[in-house]
Amino acid sequence: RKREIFKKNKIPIRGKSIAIYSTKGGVGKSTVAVNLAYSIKKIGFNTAVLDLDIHGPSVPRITGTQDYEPYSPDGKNISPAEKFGVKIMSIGYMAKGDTPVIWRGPMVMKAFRTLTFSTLWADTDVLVMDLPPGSGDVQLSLAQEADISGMVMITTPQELALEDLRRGISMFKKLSVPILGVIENMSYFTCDSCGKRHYIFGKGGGRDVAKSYGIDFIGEIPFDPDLMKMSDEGRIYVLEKDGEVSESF
Amino acid sequence: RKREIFKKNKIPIRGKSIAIYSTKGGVGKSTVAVNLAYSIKKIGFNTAVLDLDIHGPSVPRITGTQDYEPYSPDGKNISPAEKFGVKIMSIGYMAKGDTPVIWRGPMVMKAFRTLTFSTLWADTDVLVMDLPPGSGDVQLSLAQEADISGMVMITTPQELALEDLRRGISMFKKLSVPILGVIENMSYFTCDSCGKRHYIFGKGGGRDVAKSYGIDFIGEIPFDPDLMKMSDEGRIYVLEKDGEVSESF
Ligand SMILES: Nc1ncnc2c1ncn2[C@@H]1O[C@H](COP(=O)(O)OP(=O)(O)O)[C@@H](O)[C@H]1O
Ligand SMILES: Nc1ncnc2c1ncn2[C@@H]1O[C@H](COP(=O)(O)OP(=O)(O)O)[C@@H](O)[C@H]1O
Ligand SMILES: [Zn+2]
Repeated sequence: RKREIFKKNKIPIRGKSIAIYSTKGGVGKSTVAVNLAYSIKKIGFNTAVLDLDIHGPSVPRITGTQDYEPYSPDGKNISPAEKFGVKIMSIGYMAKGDTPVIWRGPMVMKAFRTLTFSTLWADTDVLVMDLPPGSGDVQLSLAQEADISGMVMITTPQELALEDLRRGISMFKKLSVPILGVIENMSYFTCDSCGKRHYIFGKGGGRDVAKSYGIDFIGEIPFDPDLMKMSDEGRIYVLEKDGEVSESF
Repeated sequence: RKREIFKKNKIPIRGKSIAIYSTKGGVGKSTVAVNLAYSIKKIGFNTAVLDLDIHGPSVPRITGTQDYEPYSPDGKNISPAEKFGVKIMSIGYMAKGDTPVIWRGPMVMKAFRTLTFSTLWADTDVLVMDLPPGSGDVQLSLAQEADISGMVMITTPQELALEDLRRGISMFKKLSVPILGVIENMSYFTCDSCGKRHYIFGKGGGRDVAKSYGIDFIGEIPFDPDLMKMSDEGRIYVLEKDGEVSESF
């Protein structure tokens, strides 16, 4: 098989691009992407978030920017939303409320290209990209067409998620995209009435898998119901609540 | 726009087919699909499970049938796995271990057709289909090409999942596929040391959305860490543990 050589296009940003990925859905990709971007902003970098979950865009709600109406200043490029200094782009701004995005592969690829290469990211130092679950059109187009700095893999500790983590790691190794590390999310839940720590999805799985593939284990993020509540309300957790979870971001 | 008339093909089963769906990943579709199928088997029907999550097949692990090697008795059809009397088919039997399934739309559609129409379901009364998250090729092909009895929508109670639930409901209404009802999963977690009930993903969201669309609310399934552990080990929860959660299945 002739190895297809794809021309990787540069994303119009000043600095680095990091894709937050997991083959499995519901492990916290969007939540981690948004809170990571604001944590990076807090230490002084210009950051932006790109929501590439075409069928299930959650970043508008998590950042409280659902009402943003994207516009084009020049008929070609798109102006991103902006909240507390972080630029944001998502298909969710074009398909509001309960409008489903029912697209097959070719349409999904067009949306990927427009959102990634035609958004006016300006002097963004770090672009955090929230990928959809699975290993289909968006993931392939990203690996083949975009010149990204690397992937961060998100997992929860249970074996069912680790099975998908292994699939994701071997996919991006095959596609020769650098993997920066693994983050384990929802590692444990602490009962607020008796203080017992519950490993509701098991314990230590993310660290073991990362080690077995020779990949950095970046860290654990505990389960905090406030993170879930504030995301539902469009409030940025790492900007409002200090403590163990914000530290881990 | 001419309304495309698709010829819906009959799935080669004796009885009904129910698709378990959620636009959002990680809400428990695979876990509910498997335990629902075994609950239906317990009351006397021949049941089968079809895992259509092409990129992240979890049903082989949940049922402990990862080692099954599918074969074709006639060069055209495929023999399903079988465990405790339930027939099972999944792409996971063809892509074992950490092998990622990196396919674009057209390949995904071929896999959907083969798994659905060429599996030897024999005298299956109820086929439970586990769908992937999102609203792309598999969901469209299922709605356009297969004559299914209806969809059951799975959600967790938080707004972020409810947003995707609304998208999913409006999608299948548009595609004129009957929606049988909504199940809310991971509704609450009970601390085993002090008995406090924690609504870790919020409360009552699934019932409200179902009501607002005029759809039946089928019920709530609490969060039980044993369900997570047993799924990881390939043990069927509703066959081994009695109690509130098995009752709700
Ligand atoms: N560490 C955490 N603690 C509590 N809730 C979390 C945590 N991480 C994610 N969540 C919640 O879990 C749900 C799934 O997260 P989400 O970011 O939507 O996952 P994904 O993008 O992988 O589908 C959301 O409701 C989110 O608020
Ligand atoms: N009611 C529940 N209680 C405890 N764990 C659950 C429950 N439902 C699902 N899980 C666990 O949550 C994770 C996600 O469920 P899964 O069935 O894989 O979701 P999906 O198919 O929607 O991605 C799995 O590890 C599963 O074992
Ligand atoms: Zn307690």
